[in-house]
Amino acid sequence: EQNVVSGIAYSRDEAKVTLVKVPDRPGIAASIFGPLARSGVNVDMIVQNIGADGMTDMTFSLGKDEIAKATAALEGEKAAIGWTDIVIDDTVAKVSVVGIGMRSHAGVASKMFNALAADGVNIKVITTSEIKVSVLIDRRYLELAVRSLHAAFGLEQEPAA
Amino acid sequence: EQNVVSGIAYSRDEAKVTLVKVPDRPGIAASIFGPLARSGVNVDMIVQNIGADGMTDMTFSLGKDEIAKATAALEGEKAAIGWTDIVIDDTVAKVSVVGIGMRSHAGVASKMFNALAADGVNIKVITTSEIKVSVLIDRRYLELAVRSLHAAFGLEQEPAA
Ligand SMILES: C[C@@H](O)[C@H](N)C(=O)O
Ligand SMILES: C[C@@H](O)[C@H](N)C(=O)O
Repeated sequence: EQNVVSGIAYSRDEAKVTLVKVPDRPGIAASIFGPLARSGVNVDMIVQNIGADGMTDMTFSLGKDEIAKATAALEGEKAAIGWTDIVIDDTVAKVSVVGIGMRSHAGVASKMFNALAADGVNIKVITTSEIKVSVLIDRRYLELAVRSLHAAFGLEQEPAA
Repeated sequence: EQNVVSGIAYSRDEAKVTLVKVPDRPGIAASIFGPLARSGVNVDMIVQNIGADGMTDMTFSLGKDEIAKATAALEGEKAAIGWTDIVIDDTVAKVSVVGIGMRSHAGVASKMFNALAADGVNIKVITTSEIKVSVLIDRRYLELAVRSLHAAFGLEQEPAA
C-alpha cells in the first residue's frame, strides 16, 4: 500500500521518568498513574516493556517543566509502588514520524531508524500508534534529527523562525 | 479539561516478539526493522524502554499469523543485531482506550489500569499515542477486560455477534 508520511513532529523540552524494577503484577501500573493523575501531571508517553524475574521498568515522558509536580506526586508512594530506583532525565526531546494509512509500522520505522543511525543518534525510547512512530533522543541532536528525517522522507522543512 | 473517551478497541489474536538485551547504540533499531520491513511483516506496536549497562530490550507486536514471517526475517540476523535471547509470545491480546483531546494521559491511564487491576489482569506491555493508551494482556482475559473497561468509562458495549 502507499505509505504516506505526512510530516515530522517534535517536542524539544521533554523529560522522562523511569521507575526501575517495579513488581510486574496487577495493580502496580494503577498505583503509579493514580497519584500522577490526581496531581494533574501532564503525562505524554507511557512505556512498559515485558518484565523479567517478576519485575519491569515503567517510563513516562512529560514536559521538563512538569518534573517537580511528578516527583511530588510520587513522593511517599515508594512503599505502595515498590520501585527499586527512580531515574529522572530532563535531557531528551521527542521526535515522531507521522504517517497516514501505515498498514505496517516496519517500513516507516526502518527508514526513520536508519536516518537516526546514519547521524549517530541513539534511540532511547520507542513507542508507536496507528499514525506515528515516536522516539526519545538526546535533545542536543534534535535539529540534526529533524533535518535528517525530513530528507529521508522527502519532506520540505519549514524554515526556522 | 473534558476527557472524552470514545471507545475501547481491541485485537484478539496478537503476538509479541522480544529481542532481549540488544546493544543500546545507534543502528541497532534499524538492523531489526530493516529485515522485518523487507519481508513485509505487519508490525503494530514497537516498544523500547530505557536501557541499562549498554543494553535494552526491543519488543514488537504483530498478528499471531505473522510470527513465522517475522522469525524468518530475523533468522540469520543475530550477529548483526546482537540479541541475547528472542522471546516469542502468541498468547496476548491488545486492548486500547481511545480518547479525544487527552491533554494528559495520566487520568485515562489511571482509570484503565485500575479497571484491569480490579480484575486481576496483569498488564504486560504499555504504549501510548495522542488518542490511545494501549496494553497487551493475556488473551484469556480479553472479554473480561473489554467488559470492565466499558463499565469503567461508562460506555455501552456492542452485543457480541
Ligand atoms: C508493571 C505493571 O504494568 C503491572 N504489570 C500491572 O499490571 O499493573
Ligand atoms: C536499542 C536501539 O534503539 C538503539 N538505541 C538504536 O539507536 O538503534
